Amino acid sequence: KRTFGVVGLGNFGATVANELQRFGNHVIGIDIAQSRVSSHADMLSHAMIVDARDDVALREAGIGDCEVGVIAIGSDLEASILAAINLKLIGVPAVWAKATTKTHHRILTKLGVDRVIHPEVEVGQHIAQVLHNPLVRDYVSLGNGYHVVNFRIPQSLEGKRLADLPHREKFNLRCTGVMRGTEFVGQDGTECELRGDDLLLLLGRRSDLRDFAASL
Amino acid sequence: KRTFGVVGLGNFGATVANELQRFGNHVIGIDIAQSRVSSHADMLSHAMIVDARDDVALREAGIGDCEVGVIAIGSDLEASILAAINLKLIGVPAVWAKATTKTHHRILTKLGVDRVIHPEVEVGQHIAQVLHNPLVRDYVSLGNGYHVVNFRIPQSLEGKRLADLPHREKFNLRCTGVMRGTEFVGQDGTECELRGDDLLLLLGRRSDLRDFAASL
Ligand SMILES: Nc1ncnc2c1ncn2[C@@H]1O[C@H](COP(=O)(O)OP(=O)(O)OP(=O)(O)O)[C@@H](O)[C@H]1O
Ligand SMILES: Nc1ncnc2c1ncn2[C@@H]1O[C@H](COP(=O)(O)OP(=O)(O)OP(=O)(O)O)[C@@H](O)[C@H]1O
Repeated sequence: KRTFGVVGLGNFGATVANELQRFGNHVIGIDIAQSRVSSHADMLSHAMIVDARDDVALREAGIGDCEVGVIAIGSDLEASILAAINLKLIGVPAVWAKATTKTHHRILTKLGVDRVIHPEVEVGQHIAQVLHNPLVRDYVSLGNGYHVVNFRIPQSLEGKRLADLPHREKFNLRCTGVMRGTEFVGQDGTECELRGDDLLLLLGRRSDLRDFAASL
Repeated sequence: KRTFGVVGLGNFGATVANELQRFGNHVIGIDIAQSRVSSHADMLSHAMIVDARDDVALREAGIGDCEVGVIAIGSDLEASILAAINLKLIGVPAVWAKATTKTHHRILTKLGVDRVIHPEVEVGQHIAQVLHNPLVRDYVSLGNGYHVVNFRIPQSLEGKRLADLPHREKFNLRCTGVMRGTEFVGQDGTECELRGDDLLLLLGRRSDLRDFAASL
């Protein structure tokens, strides 16, 4: 069983803490506010009232035993920064933290935080992409310049064969799957006639995916 | 060119507005705070100081011409709710809004908001998943109970052939791709020897993916 520490039990921190606990991990959640701690006392292995600016209190809370510490303090920049310094000080092997601004991000990185998270920015980018192209249901970046996109089938393509789509020749995309409900009904190389509610999974470079989407 | 309205230019709203503008759309951004509006005046088609609780001012800002209005006011519940009522009132066809709490979510849904977004909760769930299983680089839900997961190759699988992995028989998973750098080097049915930095793309049900990940 692995041990995780979450510093700050706002929306982000509480979600991380509860989910990790639900997956079967040992979670220590701390917050300066009594109300936050009480509302998590039943859910987490340990929920304690601690000021993250106090490294002694953090140690006493057992944060030093955590393999990863997640700092989830958004609006108090000083508290977030001190928490990062303290977690590194007490020897937590990996520290992740959420940041509110680019400056906040830079400071945390300089302090050795291993991963900085911007929930509003990341979700904002996602929402803008989905609004911009309503045929894009969802997508994931593979980290190598390639993405997998879950496209809706536009009316213009209903009834068309997958083999007749221009995604390969014109856009260098690979169809890694077509799903109909929970059935896998096709991929590049197989016979497949597209229907209205199918999910079309395409793999390719961002710019090619965007050009393909624009052509639909 | 499509027109979008963004009400509230905090981290989330500003990201949505700037990205949509960058993609070539016409964006009207409004905020009650002068500083937010000035910092966006150069970037957006229109950036205006408006109190979203004032439906007349919203109309004058041109929000009635938007195909989608995004409400990005987090902490002021009353302003967010009034903004939602106003956008429906002035006839914006689709209204999306970010919410901070479950109650906020319920109220917005009751008011006819088409999509409610919780950036901190959505990213929190994602972070918890990636922390829980470090072999999971990233994943996307397909909406039908199936997911596509981007797995790292654990040391125990280096040098193994894709065909020898138990993902198909034991876990009902489909390998839709193996990427090495920017090269697509395999998928179920092809000869492929796995190397350390490969990206393994697996498609399957959430529980099966979790069991497979746990077995690694
Ligand atoms: N010094 C501190 N020590 C411990 N916890 C703290 C400290 N300062 C703030 N917190 C807690 O961190 C939590 C999150 O902080 P805050 O509300 O500022 O961030 P947020 O970015 O708005 O949160 P979220 O968006 O995740 O809801 C709060 O519950 C708050 O009580
Ligand atoms: N009545 C209003 N009319 C227009 N804009 C408003 C109104 N009330 C608040 N705003 C603006 O909405 C923006 C975002 O609000 P707020 O900071 O409360 O949310 P947030 O959830 O913390 O934002 P984010 O997380 O996106 O940075 C702010 O720039 C604020 O000025």
